[in-house]
Amino acid sequence: KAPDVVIRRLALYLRILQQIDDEEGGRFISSKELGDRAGVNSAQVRKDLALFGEFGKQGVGYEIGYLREELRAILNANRTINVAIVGVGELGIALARYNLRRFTREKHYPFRLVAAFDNDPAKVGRKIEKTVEIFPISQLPERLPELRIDILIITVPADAAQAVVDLAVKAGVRAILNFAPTKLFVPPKVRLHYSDVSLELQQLAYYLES
Amino acid sequence: KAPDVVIRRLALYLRILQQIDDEEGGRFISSKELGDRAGVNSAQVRKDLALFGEFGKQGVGYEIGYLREELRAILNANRTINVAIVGVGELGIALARYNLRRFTREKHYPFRLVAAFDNDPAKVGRKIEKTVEIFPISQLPERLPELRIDILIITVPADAAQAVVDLAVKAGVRAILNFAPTKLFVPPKVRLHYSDVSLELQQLAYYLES
Ligand SMILES: NC(=O)c1ccc[n+]([C@@H]2O[C@H](COP(=O)([O-])OP(=O)(O)OC[C@H]3O[C@@H](n4cnc5c(N)ncnc54)[C@H](O)[C@@H]3O)[C@@H](O)[C@H]2O)c1
Ligand SMILES: NC(=O)c1ccc[n+]([C@@H]2O[C@H](COP(=O)([O-])OP(=O)(O)OC[C@H]3O[C@@H](n4cnc5c(N)ncnc54)[C@H](O)[C@@H]3O)[C@@H](O)[C@H]2O)c1
Repeated sequence: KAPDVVIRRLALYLRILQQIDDEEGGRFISSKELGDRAGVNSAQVRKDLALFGEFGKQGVGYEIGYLREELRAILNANRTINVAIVGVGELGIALARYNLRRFTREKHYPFRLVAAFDNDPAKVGRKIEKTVEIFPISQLPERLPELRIDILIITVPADAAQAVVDLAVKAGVRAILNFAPTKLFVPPKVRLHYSDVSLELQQLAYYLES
Repeated sequence: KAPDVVIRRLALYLRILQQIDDEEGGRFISSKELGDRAGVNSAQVRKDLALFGEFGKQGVGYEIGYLREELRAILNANRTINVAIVGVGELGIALARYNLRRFTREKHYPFRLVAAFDNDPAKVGRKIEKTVEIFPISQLPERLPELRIDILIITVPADAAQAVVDLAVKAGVRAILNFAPTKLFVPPKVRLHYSDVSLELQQLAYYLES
């Protein structure tokens, strides 16, 4: 597997190629133009892509449709990825609606929300946007394999997050995106990413005049 | 200024020290224990902190209260940081409420939401949680210096984000946290961070079995 920073750039290149495709762009794109749109220098673009194969023609650039399909295959974006959310509070509900909206509107958006989980009896049994059922957290162990959930999004309070993650790992989850502002521990085979708003704000604060 | 990856870890160490303080922990902490809680090896902890000064005693560790205050000073977390949100939709409103809640409840949380901006006439003039006024986006140029806004959070649609950022940069903003899934361009003196949920999901997808 390639380093994470390379994968982050590939995901960016794919999004740019999908934006161009949707704008009915030209057939070819140079590493310079792709780089300019991604904020990456053209040599880096060529180096990143060369890790995965020979996609461009010298002096002509990359054929947009072809490169897009290749990147989709590399990033597993050429199939539907099932996602579930644990913790259907303020943030969970905003993310759930966002995912549902994008999946129905954009033909390239691969993430399908298939379930939600919560421990609040007042929420369990209801449906988000009349389509996605909120299951009790106690059912996570059987629902995860049954619904073939690929990625779990965690939007529970920080002090509940590790217990939820442990339950999900035992049920066989492979990838987690955590929003709770706390360090979580998972075994090496589980991929864990954070989206930590308060940590981002704290980092930005460092760059302000003291 | 230290590299971004170091600052990200310092922010993590600070949060851990604040959690210990709130739990009325012991007076000292070793680089090993701080490292274990942060998921970082102890040599890295010592190296990070040594960039900023001599904070620990050989064999004894770091005095929790002292190190916490030093990290707060380094990260500008020892003063209130004024934050504003542009785009008061699903995500903007969730983030606004979250910030207001943490600022009132936690004595260490330095981020105060002082304003919100939108271009929807139906939203302008209303108040979030009866306290934070939603100004028209056209007023950003004068409100930014007037309210001494340090950090701007961008939660507008992707195709509106660059224009909003250009307006904010002209008004003198120093730091931006962007949630719109698009690459933004700012001059070197403006610090720009992204929180891009769809990019995170795309990266996680790479690690699933093909
Ligand atoms: N709201 C935001 O904008 C925002 C921003 C950044 C980070 N966060 C983080 O995201 C998380 C969620 O925030 P929120 O504002 O949506 O909180 P919230 O209190 O509105 O929602 C939390 C939800 O999690 C559920 N829950 C609690 N414990 C659970 C458990 N053990 N199993 C299953 N469900 C459980 C609750 O019933 C509730 O529905 C928090 O960790 C918060 O720090 C939120
Ligand atoms: N909702 C989510 O959970 C979520 C998750 C990840 C990323 N995002 C991203 O965050 C952004 C906001 O998403 P949302 O779901 O809140 O959308 P939304 O449509 O609910 O809200 C967008 C808000 O921005 C305002 N707006 C539009 N153009 C503006 C302009 N030029 N100046 C000022 N205000 C303007 C609109 O009036 C609206 O209030 C989008 O870029 C989206 O891709 C959202």
